[in-house]
Amino acid sequence: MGKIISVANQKGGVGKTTTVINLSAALGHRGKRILLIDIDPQGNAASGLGVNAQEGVTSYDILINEVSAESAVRKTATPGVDIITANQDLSGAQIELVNMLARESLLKRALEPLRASYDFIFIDTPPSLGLLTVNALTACDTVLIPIQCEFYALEGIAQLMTNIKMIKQNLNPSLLIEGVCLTMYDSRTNLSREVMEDVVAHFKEKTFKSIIPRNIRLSEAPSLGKPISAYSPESQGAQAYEKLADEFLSRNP
Amino acid sequence: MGKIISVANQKGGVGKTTTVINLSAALGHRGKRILLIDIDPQGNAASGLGVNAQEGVTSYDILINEVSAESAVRKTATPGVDIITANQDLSGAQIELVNMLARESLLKRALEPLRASYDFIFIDTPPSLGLLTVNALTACDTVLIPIQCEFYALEGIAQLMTNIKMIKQNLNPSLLIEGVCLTMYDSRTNLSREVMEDVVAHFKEKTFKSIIPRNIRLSEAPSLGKPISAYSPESQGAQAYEKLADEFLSRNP
Ligand SMILES: Nc1ncnc2c1ncn2[C@@H]1O[C@H](COP(=O)(O)OP(=O)(O)OP(=O)(O)O)[C@@H](O)[C@H]1O
Ligand SMILES: Nc1ncnc2c1ncn2[C@@H]1O[C@H](COP(=O)(O)OP(=O)(O)OP(=O)(O)O)[C@@H](O)[C@H]1O
Ligand SMILES: [Mg+2]
Ligand SMILES: [Mg+2]
Repeated sequence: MGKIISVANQKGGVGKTTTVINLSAALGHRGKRILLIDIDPQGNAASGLGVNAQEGVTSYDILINEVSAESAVRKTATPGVDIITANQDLSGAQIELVNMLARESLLKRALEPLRASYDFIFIDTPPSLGLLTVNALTACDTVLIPIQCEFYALEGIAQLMTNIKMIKQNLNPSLLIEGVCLTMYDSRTNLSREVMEDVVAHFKEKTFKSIIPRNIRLSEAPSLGKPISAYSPESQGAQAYEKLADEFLSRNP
Repeated sequence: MGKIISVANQKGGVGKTTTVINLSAALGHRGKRILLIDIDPQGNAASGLGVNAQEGVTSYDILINEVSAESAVRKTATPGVDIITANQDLSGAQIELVNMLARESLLKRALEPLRASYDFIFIDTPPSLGLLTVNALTACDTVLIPIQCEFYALEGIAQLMTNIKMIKQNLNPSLLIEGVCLTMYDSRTNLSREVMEDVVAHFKEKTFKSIIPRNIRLSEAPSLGKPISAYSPESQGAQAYEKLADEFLSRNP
């Protein structure tokens, strides 16, 4: 049965989409069947995988129009990775969801029928703790938290953990932390090292040993609609996500 | 009469807070009276200026409890710069605002009495196009758009412009673009140059000539609660924000 994993952090620009895409691609290469579902109105996951989010059924249709998730699934050019895209229609969804019945668990009910077809289902979330991210944290088994090696990124962790606890108490009692992944690590700066030390001290063995370095190839790849493994497989960025995939699988045999 | 300027871009991590803080500080040094109001539940603006957002009246109280904005104003250690802080209380506000009367213009009405006391009032917004950012775009005279020199940052511009047009048509007919500011420019990469060329081609003279380079001092400064001008005045980051302040004032004599 497929495991559902949200990739979440309300701090903006910390590498949520980059991690979802490149971890999914690396797991796909290892023969795993992956579904990536995007519930961020920015819709970056689609363009990062070379898929046009302006056509076909999207996550908006699943949440608001109660269309089946199955009908929204699309293939990508990356072996083993399917996608459900998001686009700007979703930005009105935060308001539309407020008065819907059982609004926090719409995504959970929509994804249940898909679990059996995939090994892992990853949910890319927007940089907020609103109803879209609440839906993701209610639908998932675990949450993977990318943390950028910057000061402001540390500040947001307490808020994120409070919200995760609240979801666990009220909506999803079995919710666990999949792990914490350090991103955009710059070995030349003290700041990166200090953030890493703080994160490891706080999250201990939940912190993935694979650290994602700041690497220009990772920010170039989306402009070609390819994951890093297809764009620049020898780069430090690609190597780091390969290691992360191995470590992820060792935690999920 | 003070001019109200929102700093907005729904893409996360593009330098909204960094720009609000450092532009405000540079204008404060030039003798201008600045109010910075934070409506992002992450509350980064407060810590970047060394102010504790967990005490006192915050922007949540202004929006939801109809407390006067004046009672929320606090001094900072930076000459000429006052602040209204935000904290996690605001993350529930998106939902609380939905059913309030005239929910889009709560901030506008709250800030009117403060206009006369400041030369410029800057609003730091969260990375989303929800009701908090709608309140900012309804309250302001102009919007300053930081654009990170990255591929995903380009993708979000169309959505942002559509939303600005919608606000202009329905809520704030006099809304204008203050300007577009390129951030985290890395002169060693083609990507930065390509993004810059695209942005200049699209926004023309609205693009500020002062480009903010990627500079580690800018990401270190918040950990000491200081703007870059106080932390590392000789750094490239500080020089860039000084130039931006001069250019901003030449557009707002
Ligand atoms: N390790 C890295 N090295 C260099 N650039 C990176 C790295 N990871 C991500 N980036 C770039 O940094 C920017 C932010 O990353 P990304 O968009 O994945 O973050 P996000 O958390 O999904 O953002 P948002 O909060 O807006 O959804 C993107 O332009 C991306 O290409
Ligand atoms: N020019 C720069 N050079 C290096 N680092 C920068 C620069 N500008 C901002 N940063 C750092 O990049 C990160 C993102 O910047 P910032 O938090 O200001 O963006 P934001 O748009 O306000 O993010 P959010 O969308 O989460 O509100 C921060 O850690 C900040 O310190
Ligand atoms: Mg993203
Ligand atoms: Mg910010």
